[in-house]
Amino acid sequence: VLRLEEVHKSYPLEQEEFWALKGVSFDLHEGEMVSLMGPSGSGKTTLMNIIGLLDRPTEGRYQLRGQDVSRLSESARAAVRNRMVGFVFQAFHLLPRLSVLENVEVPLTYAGVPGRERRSRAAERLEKVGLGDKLGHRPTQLSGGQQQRVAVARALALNPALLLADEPTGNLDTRTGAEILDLFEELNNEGVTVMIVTHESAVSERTRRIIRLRDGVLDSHAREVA
Amino acid sequence: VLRLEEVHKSYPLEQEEFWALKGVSFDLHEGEMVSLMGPSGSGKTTLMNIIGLLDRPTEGRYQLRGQDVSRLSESARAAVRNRMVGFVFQAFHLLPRLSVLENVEVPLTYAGVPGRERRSRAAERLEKVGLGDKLGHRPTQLSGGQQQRVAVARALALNPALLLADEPTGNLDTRTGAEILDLFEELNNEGVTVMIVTHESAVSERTRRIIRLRDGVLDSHAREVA
Ligand SMILES: Nc1ncnc2c1ncn2[C@@H]1O[C@H](COP(=O)(O)OP(=O)(O)OP(=O)(O)O)[C@@H](O)[C@H]1O
Ligand SMILES: Nc1ncnc2c1ncn2[C@@H]1O[C@H](COP(=O)(O)OP(=O)(O)OP(=O)(O)O)[C@@H](O)[C@H]1O
Ligand SMILES: [Mg+2]
Ligand SMILES: [Mg+2]
Repeated sequence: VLRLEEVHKSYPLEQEEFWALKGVSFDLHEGEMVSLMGPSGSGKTTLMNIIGLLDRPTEGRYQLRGQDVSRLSESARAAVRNRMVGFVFQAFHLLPRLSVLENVEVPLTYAGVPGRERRSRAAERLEKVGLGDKLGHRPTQLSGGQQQRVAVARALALNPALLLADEPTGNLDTRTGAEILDLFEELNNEGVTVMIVTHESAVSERTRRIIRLRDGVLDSHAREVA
Repeated sequence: VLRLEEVHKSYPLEQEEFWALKGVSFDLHEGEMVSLMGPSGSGKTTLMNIIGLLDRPTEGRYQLRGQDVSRLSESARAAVRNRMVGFVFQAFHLLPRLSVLENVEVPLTYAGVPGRERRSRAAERLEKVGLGDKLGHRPTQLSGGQQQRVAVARALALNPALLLADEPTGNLDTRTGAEILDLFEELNNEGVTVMIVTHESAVSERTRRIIRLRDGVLDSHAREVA
């Protein structure tokens, strides 16, 4: 479903560029569920942002379902992304002035889903992550792990074809984290392609393939196909 | 070093109060290193905020080194806290417009430490968490785990007597997380009292005692003294 070829990404800094990705190439197949692991600072979020069309490669090519998306404009990328991608951000990025329910409704609103259906779909996602009793709360009235779960619910709102989750269980106890993984597996069984950044073996052991990054390049001999 | 007696905490909600803590009592001894575990939403951050004098109990008593601090004013609490407590927040709370180095300097500035010493102490803390090469960066130019480590460095800036860390390794790969734990152990060996909220056994296995919370009360039969 997606192919990266020699993807590089640099960030401009005051005196020099910092190369966060230095030539990453791999394929992801439709319906796969993979983990992305690697040390802090190795480039995982940077790579996920490119795959999720939140950012563009500095060099190299990215094809999504056969379409070269490497050099699309911001609005063109947004159109593809809103249709196809659900993203659970490492920093959640919830809107503080909206309720939990309204936060999950946002992607549905953009997609033109009518009010009543939007509310019921959002409420159903939130129940799936165990937050059915917090619908009216503001994000600041929730625990860290509850905010993380709202971010998961929002990523699932539009039934994405590609689910990208950046450390989705980092703030969750083992059991709640396992419930989120159950949910991801359920979606994967329905055909959703899933990529999870994680540092927890409890998560990576539940995926079929582990892609490892180190200092902006793939650690290819560490790649395991379970 | 600290004693909680029947501590309760409620948050006001639109129609009713929500009791996040419903009668928590325990002692922490000078120089102990303990884990605080429990399901997402069970009240761990709420409890840590009270212990760290960022918040007050709604009912019950909290004594810190023999002094009843349960009903102190905000400024009195701040005075004790700035002197004694280092806090690693679950959401980091870094100041986005200051550099990494300046962020770690903040507590030193409040304590009146002169400029040159402040900078060198802050730089030394950042080197200890592996970020010596990122001193001039803004927090938004760092990875999630790097931001987490800046929060750790800042908590250590003033050589606190009590170190409270809320999920300090949630965004760190196993090895970097272990390095942060080494640092905490080193401080504990020097006499610092340490309390760590965690959901990872790799962390809790390195502490001598695990305090478990469930729905705002202690799960006392689950208390292990290793
Ligand atoms: N400002 C608030 N207003 C209302 N309810 C709140 C507020 N802050 C927290 N809560 C609720 O209090 C309970 C405990 O929250 P707390 O943040 O202490 O949990 P936690 O154990 O740290 O969870 P996590 O492991 O997910 O971080 C949760 O149910 C949460 O929704
Ligand atoms: N806007 C930016 N400007 C400069 N450097 C950046 C920027 N964003 C990220 N970086 C750097 O790029 C590198 C990779 O960052 P990235 O966030 O992709 O890492 P990561 O693997 O997700 O780490 P973590 O596991 O800690 O979340 C890091 O060294 C980081 O400091
Ligand atoms: Mg990251
Ligand atoms: Mg918490």
